[in-house]
Amino acid sequence: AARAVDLVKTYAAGAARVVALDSVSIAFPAGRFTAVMGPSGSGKSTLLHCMAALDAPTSGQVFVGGTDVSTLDERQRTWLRRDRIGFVFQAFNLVPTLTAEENIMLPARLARRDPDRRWVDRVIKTVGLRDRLHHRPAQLSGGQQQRVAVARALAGRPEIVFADEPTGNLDSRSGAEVLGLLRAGVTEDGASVVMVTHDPTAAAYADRVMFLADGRLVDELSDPTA
Amino acid sequence: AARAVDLVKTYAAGAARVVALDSVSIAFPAGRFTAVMGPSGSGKSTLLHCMAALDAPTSGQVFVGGTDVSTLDERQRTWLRRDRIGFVFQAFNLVPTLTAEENIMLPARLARRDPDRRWVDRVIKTVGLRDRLHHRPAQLSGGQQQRVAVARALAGRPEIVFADEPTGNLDSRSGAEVLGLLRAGVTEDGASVVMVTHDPTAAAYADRVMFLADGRLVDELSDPTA
Ligand SMILES: Nc1ncnc2c1ncn2[C@@H]1O[C@H](COP(=O)(O)OP(=O)(O)OP(=O)(O)O)[C@@H](O)[C@H]1O
Ligand SMILES: Nc1ncnc2c1ncn2[C@@H]1O[C@H](COP(=O)(O)OP(=O)(O)OP(=O)(O)O)[C@@H](O)[C@H]1O
Ligand SMILES: [Mg+2]
Ligand SMILES: [Mg+2]
Repeated sequence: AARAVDLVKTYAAGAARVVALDSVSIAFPAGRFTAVMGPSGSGKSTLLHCMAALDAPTSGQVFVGGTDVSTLDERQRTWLRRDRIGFVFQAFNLVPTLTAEENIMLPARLARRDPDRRWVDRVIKTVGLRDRLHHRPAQLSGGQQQRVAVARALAGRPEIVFADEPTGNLDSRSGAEVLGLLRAGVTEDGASVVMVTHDPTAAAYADRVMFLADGRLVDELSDPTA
Repeated sequence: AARAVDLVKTYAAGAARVVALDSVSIAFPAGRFTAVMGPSGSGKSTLLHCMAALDAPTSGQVFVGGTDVSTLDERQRTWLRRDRIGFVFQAFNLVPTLTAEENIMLPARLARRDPDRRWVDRVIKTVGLRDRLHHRPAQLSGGQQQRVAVARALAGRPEIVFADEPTGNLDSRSGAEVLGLLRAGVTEDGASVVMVTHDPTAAAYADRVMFLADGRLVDELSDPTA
């Protein structure tokens, strides 16, 4: 579904140069649930942002569904992100002036797509947001905001879901609901899921776990059990 | 060190009324490490914000170090928050235009206090931020931002530390460093720590765990082990 070849991402921060990704080659198979783990600062969010065409690599290539992302112009890249990819941000990135429901429906509205209302209702009900739909983000708890971010990424039933630590602010029960939904996307729709997590219990929902350290792929584990 | 008596907090959100805290009476003993757990949306952040005088309750009383917080004027409340309380926010609340180091030192500078530089250096070293001090928040990973928020709360060696899910974005090793620092504050300084967490492993560092559900105190556990 998506892969990276010799991916490098460096930043200049004042006098220092930070190598966030140090030549990473990684393949995320279609219709599979892959977890990515590693220490804080090891490059996980950077990897996800490059894979989802939210950020341009310093060098190397990113392929989404066979397409080299660097060959797309800005309009095609926007369409890719809105139509084929769902992204759960580590910091949620909700629109403060919109309600939870408006936030959840926004990508589909921007893409002028009619979302499957029954699926959207199922997502909203499963993550427990039905009586918070008219709240704005500032009127929601941290975990409720996180669940809005998850629902927004899943509402359009995208081919690929990138989820950056989607259960970090959730108790074990709400977390299990979110992970169950991600799993359902794979099992029922054949979606591909790439999830960054620090929680081994969450990683256990994946088919495979990839480990990053210091911007490099250092290990891999198939069929993990917590 | 701090306690609440019949604490009530309600919000009006459009036509609906949300009862975030439903008459909570709770005591956080001085020199103790107390954890607060409960489902997402159960009122934990609301409780911490009321206890730290960051938010005014709808009814009920909050005492910090024996002082009824509602009897303080705005200047005294500001002094209380800056000088005697350290707060780690669930969403970090870092100043985007300041570096990590400036963010960490800000409360002490605002209070015109000279922080104990050896302690600050120990905190910075323990949470692993020594080579990120001149980065601004946007140049930091999610977990690095969280560690800046932790260091900022601890830098002034406050009497009471309120920490709202301080390890949610951290791998187990960085998380253990943060929890070890919180524990050290209690053991070495006699500080009082109140920590909200969803992680039972983190709660195991506490002397006692209080459980919230639907804005009410529902259970308590002494000497928890994971
Ligand atoms: N300004 C507001 N207006 C309306 N409702 C609010 C407001 N702020 C918070 N709430 C509601 O109050 C309840 C408690 O919120 P709180 O942030 O204390 O939960 P929490 O236990 O910290 O949850 P989490 O674990 O998700 O962080 C939630 O149901 C939330 O929707
Ligand atoms: N704009 C930037 N300028 C300089 N360095 C940056 C910038 N953005 C990120 N970094 C650095 O790149 C490294 C990787 O960051 P990234 O956000 O990918 O880590 P992460 O694995 O997601 O960590 P976490 O688990 O804490 O979220 C970090 O060390 C961070 O400090
Ligand atoms: Mg990250
Ligand atoms: Mg909270």
